[in-house]
Parts: sequence; C-alpha cells; structure tokens
Amino acid sequence: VLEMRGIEKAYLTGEVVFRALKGVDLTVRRGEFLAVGGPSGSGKSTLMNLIGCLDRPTAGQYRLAGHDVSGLDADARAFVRNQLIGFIFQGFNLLARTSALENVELPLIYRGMGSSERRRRAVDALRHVGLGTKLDNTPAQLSGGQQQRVAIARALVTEPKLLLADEPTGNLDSTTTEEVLALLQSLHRDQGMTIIMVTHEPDVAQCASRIVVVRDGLIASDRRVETP
Amino acid sequence: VLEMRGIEKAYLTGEVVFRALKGVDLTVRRGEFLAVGGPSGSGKSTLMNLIGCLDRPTAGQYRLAGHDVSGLDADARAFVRNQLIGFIFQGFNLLARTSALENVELPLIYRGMGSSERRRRAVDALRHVGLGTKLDNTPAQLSGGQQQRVAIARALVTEPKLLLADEPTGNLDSTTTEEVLALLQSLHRDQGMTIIMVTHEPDVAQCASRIVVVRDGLIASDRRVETP
Ligand SMILES: Nc1ncnc2c1ncn2[C@@H]1O[C@H](COP(=O)(O)OP(=O)(O)OP(=O)(O)O)[C@@H](O)[C@H]1O
Ligand SMILES: Nc1ncnc2c1ncn2[C@@H]1O[C@H](COP(=O)(O)OP(=O)(O)OP(=O)(O)O)[C@@H](O)[C@H]1O
Ligand SMILES: [Mg+2]
Ligand SMILES: [Mg+2]
Repeated sequence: VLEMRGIEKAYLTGEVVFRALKGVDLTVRRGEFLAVGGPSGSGKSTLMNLIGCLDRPTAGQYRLAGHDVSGLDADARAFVRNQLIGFIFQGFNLLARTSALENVELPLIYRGMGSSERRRRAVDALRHVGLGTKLDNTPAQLSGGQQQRVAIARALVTEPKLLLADEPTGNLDSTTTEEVLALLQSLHRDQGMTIIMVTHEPDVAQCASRIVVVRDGLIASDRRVETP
Repeated sequence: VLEMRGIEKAYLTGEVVFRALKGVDLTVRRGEFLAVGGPSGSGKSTLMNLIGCLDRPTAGQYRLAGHDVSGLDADARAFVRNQLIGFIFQGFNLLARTSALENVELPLIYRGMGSSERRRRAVDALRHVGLGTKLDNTPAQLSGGQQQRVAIARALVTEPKLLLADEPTGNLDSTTTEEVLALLQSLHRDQGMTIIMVTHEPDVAQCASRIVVVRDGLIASDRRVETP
C-alpha cells in the first residue's frame, strides 16, 4: 500500500541544517501490522508525518495506494489523508475549545457526512474507548489518558485503510492499553486495516507482525516476527 | 513534608458535578520516593495539581512544609511553588515560542537569578538530559521525548525540595528512561529530594520505596516496598 525510496527530511534551525531522515527505504503491503521503535529523537515521528502526507520529504520518492504523493500540494494531500488515513498524534492535537464529541466528528464533517449519522458514529467511536460519559468535556476537562483516547477515536471514526499511531498508549494504564490494542487488533483482523504504530513499549510492539527500528535518521533493522 | 486530610476536588461541567477526588488522606515525609499508579481518569493528575499548589481543593486540609496552604491565594501559592516545588507536567506545558534554553531558565528568572548564572545552570540541566545540542530549538522543533526532557530539566533546575513528576518517562525509549530514572535516584539519594511520581509503567514504579494506587477518586492502596 505504500512505498518509500531514498526518503530524506532536513530541517533548518537558524543557520544549522539538521538531517532528521537520511535516506529511508520502506515498503508496506496492505493489511500489514508494523511496530516502529528506536531512541528518542531518532526520526520516528518525522517518518510518520511523511507517511501520513502531513509533510513533504526533502528528497526521495513516495507512492501511496498507487499514486505518487511526493509531488502533491497541500490541498491534494489533505484530500488523500481524509480519504485513506487515520492519524493518532504523539501530542494528540485535539481542538482545545471543542468537546470530545465534536473533535471526533471533525473528520466526518470534512467528508460531508450528515449530522445525525455523524453524531451516531462519533458517539460509537468514543464508547469503544470507554469515554461514553465524557462526550461533552473539552480536552482541558479530560485526563491525559482520556485525551489520548479521544485522539484514538477520532483516528478510527472514518474507518481508515491506513492507521498511523504515534505512541497511542503512552498515557494509558495497562488495562486500558490492553483494551485499545484489542480494538486495533480486531480492526486489523476483521477489516484488514493496515497499521503502522510507533511505540517504546515492548509489550505493545509484540502485537505487530513486523518490527522496524529507526536510529539516527536511518532504518537500523526491519524484520518479521512471530505473532502468538 | 506534606500532609493531606479529607481532600476533595469536584468539577462542574455544564450542570454536572464530577467528583474527581472523594476524600484523600496522604502523608509524605521528607526524602521519601513515592510512585502513584491507577487507571486512566482515576484522579492522579488532579491529586498532583493539589499537592503542587496549582489548584485548590474543594474540601479538606493541606499542610506543606509546616504551613497550611489550603487557604492561600494565587500569588502566595505561586511563591510556594517557585521556592519548593519542581513540577514535570503530563502534557509538558512548555512555552511554544521560546527555546529549550529559555524554557529552562524561566523558573530561575522568577527567583531573580542573574543572567550568566541562570544560563550556566540551564545549560547544565539540559546537558544532564542529553539535550546539549538542542538548546535553541523551540518545542515544535523537538521530538516528543525531547520536549519531555526539557520539561524534566526545567523542573530540576531550581534544585527543588519536592519533585512532582506526572508520567515523566511516557515518551522516552528504554535507554533514555533509565538515564532519567538514574538522575532522579541520584538526586533522591544525594540531595534528599522528596519525589512523588505518577507512572503507568511497573519498571519505573519499582524505583520508588512506596506505592500508592488511586482508583475512582480515592486511595485504594498505600504500601511500602523493598527497593533493591
Ligand atoms: N476541569 C475538569 N472538568 C471536569 N472534569 C475534569 C476536569 N479535570 C479532570 N476532570 C475529570 O477528573 C477525572 C480525573 O482526572 P485526572 O486528570 O486526575 O486523571 P488521571 O488519573 O491523571 O488520568 P490519566 O492516567 O489518564 O492521566 C477524569 O475523569 C476527568 O475527566
Ligand atoms: N521542525 C524541526 N526543526 C528542527 N529539528 C527538528 C524539527 N522537527 C524535528 N526535529 C529534530 O528531528 C529529530 C527527529 O525528531 P522526531 O520527532 O522524528 O523523533 P522521534 O523519533 O519521534 O522521537 P521521540 O521518540 O522522542 O518522539 C529530533 O532530533 C528533532 O530535534
Ligand atoms: Mg516522536
Ligand atoms: Mg493524568
């Protein structure tokens, strides 16, 4: 479903050029479940932003679902994202002045879905992550783990073909983590959703069938693992 | 060093009253190292905000370092915090438009420290968490784990008597987590710093000598453990 070749990303801070990604090759087939690990600052979120078309590479080619996306402008990328991708951000990126329910409805508004169908699906998505009693709370009225779960619900509400999850369980206790992982695994099994998940936790990485380790802007290892 | 009795915190959302803390008794002596665990939404961060004088309880008494703080106004609480407490927030709470270095200098500015001494200490604190090459980056130019480490450096730069750490390693890989925990343990051992740390990770909780579990706004268990 996605193919990256020679992907580079450099940032300019003042007069210093920092090479966050130095040449990444990555091919992911439909229905795969990948875990991405590696040290803090190694380039994982940068890679996820490029895969998710939130940003453009400095060099290299990127084909997603058969189309060359490395050349697309901002509007075209936004369209691709809304159609195909669900993104759980490391920092959640919720809208501060709107409720949990409205935050989760937002991607459906972009799709032009009618308001009652939209509401029904958003309520469902929030119930699936245990937030049925928090629909009207704004992010500031939610705990860290509850905010994380709103971000998860928002990413899943459009039933994306590709889910990009950047540390989706970092603020969750072990029980809630297991519930979220069980939800992701069932979507993977039953709907064939392709999942790429950054995680620092070995237990969480074990849900995946392939583990990619990023180190210093390069892919250090990429191997299949036995899933129990 | 701190004593809470009958502490309650309720929030009003619309017309609904939600009781986040329903009557907490907690006594912590100088030099203790506590881990606080419990399910997402159980009240851990709410408790930490009250301990750290960032918020006031709805009911109950709170004495910190011998003074009754439950009755203090906002300015008095800010003074107490700056003098005694270092706080690592679950959401980091960095200033978005200022560099890592300036973020870490901020508590020292409040203390009236001269600019060259301030700079020296802030650079040291950032080096201790491995961010010596990122001093001028703003939070948007830092990875999630790097932002978390800036928050850690900022909390430690004033050499606080009481460190309140809300999930300080949630975004860090295992190696960086070990380095941060080693730093906290040496401050605990050598400077007698009192530490209260919320964490979901069992490995991290094992550094503490006492574990408190919060469940549904109450303390469900509070016991001492053997530290290796
Ligand atoms: N300003 C607020 N208004 C309404 N409810 C609130 C507010 N702040 C917190 N809450 C509620 O209080 C409860 C406890 O929140 P708290 O942030 O203390 O949880 P927590 O134990 O830190 O959870 P987590 O592990 O997810 O960080 C949650 O159910 C949350 O929805
Ligand atoms: N806008 C930017 N300007 C300059 N440098 C940046 C920018 N964004 C990221 N970086 C740098 O790129 C590197 C990789 O960042 P990235 O967020 O991809 O790391 P990460 O692997 O996700 O780390 P973590 O595990 O801490 O979340 C970091 O060293 C960071 O400082
Ligand atoms: Mg990251
Ligand atoms: Mg919390």
